[in-house]
Amino acid sequence: FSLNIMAVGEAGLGKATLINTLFNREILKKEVEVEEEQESSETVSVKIKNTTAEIDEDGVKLKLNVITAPGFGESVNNVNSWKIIVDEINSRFDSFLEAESRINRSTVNDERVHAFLYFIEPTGHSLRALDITLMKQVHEKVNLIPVIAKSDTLTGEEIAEFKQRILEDIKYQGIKTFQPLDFENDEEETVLNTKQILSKFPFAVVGSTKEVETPDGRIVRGRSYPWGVIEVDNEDHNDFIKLRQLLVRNFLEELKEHTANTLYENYRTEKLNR
Amino acid sequence: FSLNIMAVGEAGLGKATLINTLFNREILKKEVEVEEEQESSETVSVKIKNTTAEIDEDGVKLKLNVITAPGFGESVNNVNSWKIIVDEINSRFDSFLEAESRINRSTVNDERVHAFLYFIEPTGHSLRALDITLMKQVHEKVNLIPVIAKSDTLTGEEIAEFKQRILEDIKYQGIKTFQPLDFENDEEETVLNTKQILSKFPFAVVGSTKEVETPDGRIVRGRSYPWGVIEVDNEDHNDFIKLRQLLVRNFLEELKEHTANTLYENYRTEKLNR
Ligand SMILES: Nc1nc2c(ncn2[C@@H]2O[C@H](COP(=O)(O)OP(=O)(O)O)[C@@H](O)[C@H]2O)c(=O)[nH]1
Ligand SMILES: Nc1nc2c(ncn2[C@@H]2O[C@H](COP(=O)(O)OP(=O)(O)O)[C@@H](O)[C@H]2O)c(=O)[nH]1
Repeated sequence: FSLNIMAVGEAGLGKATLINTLFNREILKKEVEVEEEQESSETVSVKIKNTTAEIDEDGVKLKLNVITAPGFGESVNNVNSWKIIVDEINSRFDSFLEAESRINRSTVNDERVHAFLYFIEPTGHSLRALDITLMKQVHEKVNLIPVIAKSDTLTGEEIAEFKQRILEDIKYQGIKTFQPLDFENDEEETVLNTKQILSKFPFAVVGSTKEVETPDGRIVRGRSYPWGVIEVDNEDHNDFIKLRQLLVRNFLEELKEHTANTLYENYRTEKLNR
Repeated sequence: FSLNIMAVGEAGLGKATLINTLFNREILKKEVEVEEEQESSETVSVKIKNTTAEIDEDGVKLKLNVITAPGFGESVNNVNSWKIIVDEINSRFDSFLEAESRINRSTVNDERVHAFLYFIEPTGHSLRALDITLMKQVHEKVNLIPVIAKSDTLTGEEIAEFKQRILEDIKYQGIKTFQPLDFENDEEETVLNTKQILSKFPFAVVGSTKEVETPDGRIVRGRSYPWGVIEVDNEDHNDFIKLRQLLVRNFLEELKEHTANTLYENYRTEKLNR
């Protein structure tokens, strides 16, 4: 079992923290301090970083690859920051295409991106130009799952308005996000669960691997502020549980199948036709 | 009495809210929704907007001008977004220079920027390339007061680390921020107060004009979350009170004098020498 997740968004949106929270392990280190000199340069180059971890999910061993793009969105001029990301997605399709066409195919390693988490800054307003540019460049190559990062910045009311606005932007821009499709064939309970998950799109998430004590004495994963404790695993506080269900529990197979049967096949057809 | 404040930073950092909170009045409206089409264009133009309000501060009438720059930092390519802001500062110096050299000077209107609030995104990491670029362009023309926006995103520990990192960046980049200077001549209590204010630089602020009820039944200005209520005017929750003291109460005269006697004079000398 393998899972390749790409996590993209500007620095400081809690990407490393969220990945570690999803698998409850220190997989990604907090970003290394940016060089003082590089900070003021107008173009910060985007790098691709691949981090591997062996995860135990309910007794099943999962080989997890997390692909990140430090530097994305950090320049004064970000016009090309999406290219490096698209190149990475394409090169993983190319490796698979090449391996698939060999005579001996017994050890084809699937490194294609199965899920693409895009982190939206919690401005409370609407999507930004770079968000739209990036998502339009990748949505036909990956299962795109936009999330509202650090959603504890927003009140319940602000989250509802922001989600509404984001969905309108996504529709207007023709951006395709991952839709779990085949639930018409499932049992009623699964259909209801899937509908509940979908109703929370785009997920407003909070991440933390720290254990803190709530005012009523429970020990939970969360963030402790002078005015209260936000709990990661509390569905009244944020949509983390829903994201974990989508990504790791209920739709892992569907994400991989959609990548293999549709996204990759479309890429392959288009490439071989050129 | 007049006060001209420029408030700059990317969209959604709570600038409008903070200005309204500082004067407890709806001075700035929440940003008009950005046109759907403009959102995806790669260059969003920066506009300058001037909003005027008559404020009653302890029985003293204050004519407040708030200058904002919607569009700043919103493009994919922000290489020129600071130019419009610098041009605005310069043109206000030029108007004063021109008015000052007229024969009839009885009605010189002081429209020079007395304070420049720069809003830093609460990433928790460090200053970004655009932050540094902008601040270096304006710090010798205005009293620069950087603030950490929406600081309720950060825990107490994260705020301390972030402030430290920002101060290091500011020092390394040679960025000059407003330093209240003449307190050696003041009484001991004022000196202590000024030192306390300075020790909180850069201020980590939260804004809200909404009245909400705390768990222990008090009605306060703040933001109500499922996990607690953050209070704007509570110094254990954020530095808003300190910012208000700096900007509106204790240093209003010093901000204006420093603009008139130093920043403007330097500009004038340099301009007349060309
Ligand atoms: N408010 C808030 N802060 C968070 C959250 N997740 C992470 N952070 C903090 O944000 C900062 C940056 O997190 P990091 O995971 O390094 O972000 P990255 O640069 O996107 O990988 C750290 O101080 C984290 O503790 C969250 O859900 N809410
Ligand atoms: N978490 C948090 N949100 C804030 C704060 N101030 C304003 N907001 C919210 O942030 C969003 C954008 O605020 P606005 O003042 O329009 O930001 P501007 O675009 O910078 O002028 C709104 O939903 C505000 O309610 C704050 O101090 N903390």
